[in-house]
Amino acid sequence: VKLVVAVVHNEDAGALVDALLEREHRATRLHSSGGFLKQSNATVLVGIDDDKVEDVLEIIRANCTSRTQVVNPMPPIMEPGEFFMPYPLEVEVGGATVFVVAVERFERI
Amino acid sequence: VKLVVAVVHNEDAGALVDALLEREHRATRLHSSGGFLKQSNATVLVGIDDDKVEDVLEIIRANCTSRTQVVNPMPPIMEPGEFFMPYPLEVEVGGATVFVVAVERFERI
Amino acid sequence: VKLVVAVVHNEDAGALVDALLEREHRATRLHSSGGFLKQSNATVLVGIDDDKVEDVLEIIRANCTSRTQVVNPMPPIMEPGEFFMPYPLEVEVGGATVFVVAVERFERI
Ligand SMILES: Nc1ncnc2c1ncn2[C@@H]1O[C@@H]2COP(=O)(O)O[C@H]3[C@@H](O)[C@H](n4cnc5c(N)ncnc54)O[C@@H]3COP(=O)(O)O[C@H]2[C@H]1O
Ligand SMILES: Nc1ncnc2c1ncn2[C@@H]1O[C@@H]2COP(=O)(O)O[C@H]3[C@@H](O)[C@H](n4cnc5c(N)ncnc54)O[C@@H]3COP(=O)(O)O[C@H]2[C@H]1O
Ligand SMILES: Nc1ncnc2c1ncn2[C@@H]1O[C@@H]2COP(=O)(O)O[C@H]3[C@@H](O)[C@H](n4cnc5c(N)ncnc54)O[C@@H]3COP(=O)(O)O[C@H]2[C@H]1O
Repeated sequence: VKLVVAVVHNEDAGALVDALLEREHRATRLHSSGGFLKQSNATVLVGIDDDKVEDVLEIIRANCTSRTQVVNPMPPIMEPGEFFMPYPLEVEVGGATVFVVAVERFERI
Repeated sequence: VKLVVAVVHNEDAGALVDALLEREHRATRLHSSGGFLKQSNATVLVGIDDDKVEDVLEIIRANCTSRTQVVNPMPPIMEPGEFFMPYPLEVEVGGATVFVVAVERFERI
Repeated sequence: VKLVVAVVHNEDAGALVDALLEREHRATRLHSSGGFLKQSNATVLVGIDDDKVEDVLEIIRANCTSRTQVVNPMPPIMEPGEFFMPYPLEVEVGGATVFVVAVERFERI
């Protein structure tokens, strides 16, 4: 058994979980937030048989797309009278960041 | 050291954590939700010595019970004038889904 | 690749994540709560190359400090007329509890 830990966009998490269920996988969703953008995202746990890793990665690729997120940079600490014109920054955020971890023991109680 | 990752019912999580503490285990609780029922549940992390796995699984078995959850199925997309009588569905939800993962390095800072 | 799972104080989590980003590490933050004190804390996931484990542990040591938390013990179940004078308890909470787990496969999608 492997545990797939996938950090995905909030907007993709629902479709991803439903697509996994259609292919008879089970999933658990956790609220999380990104270190850099400090925006809410989703961490999805999927426990699967060893031979299903490729299948799950394909489902993630099909349901999680990268996109550009516009962020307003935080104003730096300024002197009085200084003027800061924030130019919105475009940050490219990937579709998913995926870690596959070996499970030594799996139990359904 | 092993990291036990247990997805359990919200109603069982408090008693489970207290039972683990009584046996000198430490635990951390995360809010999560089920992929299928989309209802809130709990994911509990328990870092333990290798020889305590059986002990922790016994504590989970003693504190987490399976139950039947009644769910109202989502109405399908319907033609105007069609009538949909949702029959509540009974879904059997297990007491706990448990993954035991090997920890290469453990530090208390 | 290794996945570092660090349970830290809420007050340290922001500074920790920013310090990790400065050293070109990426991180995801999850809301969690402690089993014993039942107070909110933070679980930070950091996926890194194998040779960066020592670097990340140093950053955690530099940004997460242990502290004494004052807790009011829960009153025991009492007979009518009994008087319970809670003496605040001091509990020493460490800076971080860190698990390093091997990642079999890592994908950015
Ligand atoms: N130090 C840095 N310098 C410059 N740009 C940076 C950066 N850290 C992140 N970014 C950029 O910002 C995007 C959002 O990162 P965030 O940390 O909010 O949200 C991240 C984070 O929650 C998670 N993540 C990515 N890599 C991770 C890792 N190695 N460990 C843990 N979580 C990771 O996945 C989300 C999306 O990551 P993704 O790489 O696709 O997209 C990242 C990346 O393009
Ligand atoms: N391999 C795995 N990886 C990650 N998380 C896992 C997992 N197996 C179970 N879980 C987690 O544990 C909860 C209870 O699962 P259980 O299998 O006992 O009880 C399940 C099962 O009896 C049923 N079920 C789940 N997925 C199904 C599917 N694709 N088809 C039919 N029934 C399903 O609905 C109950 C509630 O499922 P829900 O998803 O809401 O909530 C799940 C999910 O959060
Ligand atoms: N092996 C492990 N597996 C999973 N999570 C772990 C863990 N060890 C620590 N944690 C997490 O880290 C937090 C801080 O733990 P620490 O041991 O520094 O500081 C602890 C410790 O000094 C004390 N404590 C915890 N459990 C105890 C017990 N059974 N008996 C006596 N003192 C306890 O209370 C402090 C706060 O504990 P709390 O549970 O609220 O919060 C814990 C818990 O969320």
